[in-house]
Amino acid sequence: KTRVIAVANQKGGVGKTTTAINLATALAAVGESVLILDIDAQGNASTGLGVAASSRKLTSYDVIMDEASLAEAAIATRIPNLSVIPASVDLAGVETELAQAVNRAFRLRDALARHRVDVSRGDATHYDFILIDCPPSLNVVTINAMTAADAVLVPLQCEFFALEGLTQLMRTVDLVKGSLNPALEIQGIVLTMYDQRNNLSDQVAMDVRTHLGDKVYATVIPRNVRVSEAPSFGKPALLYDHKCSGSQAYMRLASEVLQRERTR
Amino acid sequence: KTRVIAVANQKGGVGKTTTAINLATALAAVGESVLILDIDAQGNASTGLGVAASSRKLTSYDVIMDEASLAEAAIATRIPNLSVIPASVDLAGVETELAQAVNRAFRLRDALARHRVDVSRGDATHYDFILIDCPPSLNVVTINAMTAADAVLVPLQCEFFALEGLTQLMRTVDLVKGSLNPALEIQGIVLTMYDQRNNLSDQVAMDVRTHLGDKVYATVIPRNVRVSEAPSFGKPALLYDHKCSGSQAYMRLASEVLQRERTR
Ligand SMILES: Nc1ncnc2c1ncn2[C@@H]1O[C@H](COP(=O)(O)OP(=O)(O)OP(=O)(O)O)[C@@H](O)[C@H]1O
Ligand SMILES: Nc1ncnc2c1ncn2[C@@H]1O[C@H](COP(=O)(O)OP(=O)(O)OP(=O)(O)O)[C@@H](O)[C@H]1O
Ligand SMILES: [Mg+2]
Ligand SMILES: [Mg+2]
Repeated sequence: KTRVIAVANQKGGVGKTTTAINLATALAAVGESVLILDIDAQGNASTGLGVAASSRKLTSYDVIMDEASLAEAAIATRIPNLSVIPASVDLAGVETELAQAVNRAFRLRDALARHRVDVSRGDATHYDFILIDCPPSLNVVTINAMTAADAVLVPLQCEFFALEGLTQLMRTVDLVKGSLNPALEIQGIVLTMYDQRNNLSDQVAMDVRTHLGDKVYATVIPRNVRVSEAPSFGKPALLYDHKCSGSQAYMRLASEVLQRERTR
Repeated sequence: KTRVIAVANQKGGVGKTTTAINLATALAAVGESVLILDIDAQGNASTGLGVAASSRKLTSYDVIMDEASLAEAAIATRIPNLSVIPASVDLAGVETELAQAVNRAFRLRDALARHRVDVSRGDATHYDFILIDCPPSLNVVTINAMTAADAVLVPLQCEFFALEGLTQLMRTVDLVKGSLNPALEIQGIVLTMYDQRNNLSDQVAMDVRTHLGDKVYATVIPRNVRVSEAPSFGKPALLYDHKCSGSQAYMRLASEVLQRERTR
């Protein structure tokens, strides 16, 4: 069975894209078959995986607007076991375009349901994991991801403003769970850009663990410049520099995610 | 005359809120009368100025939905010459609520026009500057800010992904200028979170100056942990630690902004 995880947080710049790319690569490296669905109009996950804007024929916009299937839109990356459905700037218009549509929250869920049928007929590739990289907002595109997902993985930057948004995010997850997707759960919260040189990181980490307990992964992603250099080469950190502290942390996160999936 | 500046960039976490709060405080410190309009549902600018969520009676949501005037919603901060109109989580619903409204892009512009009339009658405070802190998206709320503003100030984090979004942002500014607000211009681009220890910051800074020339401020805001600690005390960095490198940079940015305004 495919496990669908939405990587979401409406606070900007907390490491959603970086986590989606590097967690997906780490899972693929240990033999899981993975698809990244980039639904952010910025298209950072697509670029970070080496898919230039000019080469994006079918995109997640076409999938959401029901003009392409997942199988048609998915393209290979240079990483074995990892495919991506790139984003498009047209995603910025989805909120207005779907304003009248009755099933506006279910477009992605329905596309994934059709994909499961295609797989069962042998017309499409099975994925063990589908990671959805969300934009920094709680708009209809992110709601589509939460409605289609089995679980939400929340990257949380070790900064004060990032803490402030957590309550609003949790409330939105509860709303989606209550009305659109009763099976939705929190896969976990991963602390990102942790800087042991500064107290603020420690305070935020302690605060989050006190409130959310074992929902917070043991793995903490350190601030590591190699991680932010990698996308300019169109590569995940794991390919750019697998020995750096950031890459090592994402490998640990992957094994923790797999551990949680096994003991679910 | 009031100068209205939208602080905008759809890339998340680039320093929009931090720039709005600290530039506003620096302008207020040199005697300019300033209002910050927080239109991001996250409400980080409101919190960073010490306005707790529980004490926000009238908000920018009420102003956009035409239920309160600017004068009614503005409240004082602990900083002389600086007022704020706080945000509300209800802002997240504006896109859907205004989907049918004919004048959906002009709500803020019209509210500011009414404020000018109130000021001329002596019923409201005149502001030299109004800074609008925008959410990380190009939705109807940000379009409202660009339609109401005289100019856009763009914080740009010295990171690869931040560069990628610049073209889309510039295209949006041109679209707004072409149809909704012909007077709109770019006030300037400020490089933020510059870290001289890492090459990436230098490369991004050089790249941006090559493409955008003197649209980029000479002042560069360094990465400085004191800047990110300040909001947890409800204070701008200038109040929390006026000697730190971040605060000094924002004072320099304020004098550069004033210089540009004088020679416009
Ligand atoms: N562990 C890390 N160490 C250093 N830099 C990092 C790390 N994680 C992410 N970054 C950098 O921080 C910036 C923000 O990260 P990223 O773009 O992944 O966040 P995001 O939540 O996807 O942003 P948005 O809200 O715009 O979608 C990027 O420039 C990225 O390269
Ligand atoms: N010069 C700086 N040095 C260190 N940290 C900074 C600096 N500027 C901003 N920060 C921190 O970086 C994070 C992102 O900044 P900020 O929240 O201002 O960005 P934003 O663009 O408003 O984010 P969003 O897209 O979510 O609205 C915050 O935690 C902030 O405290
Ligand atoms: Mg992202
Ligand atoms: Mg902000």
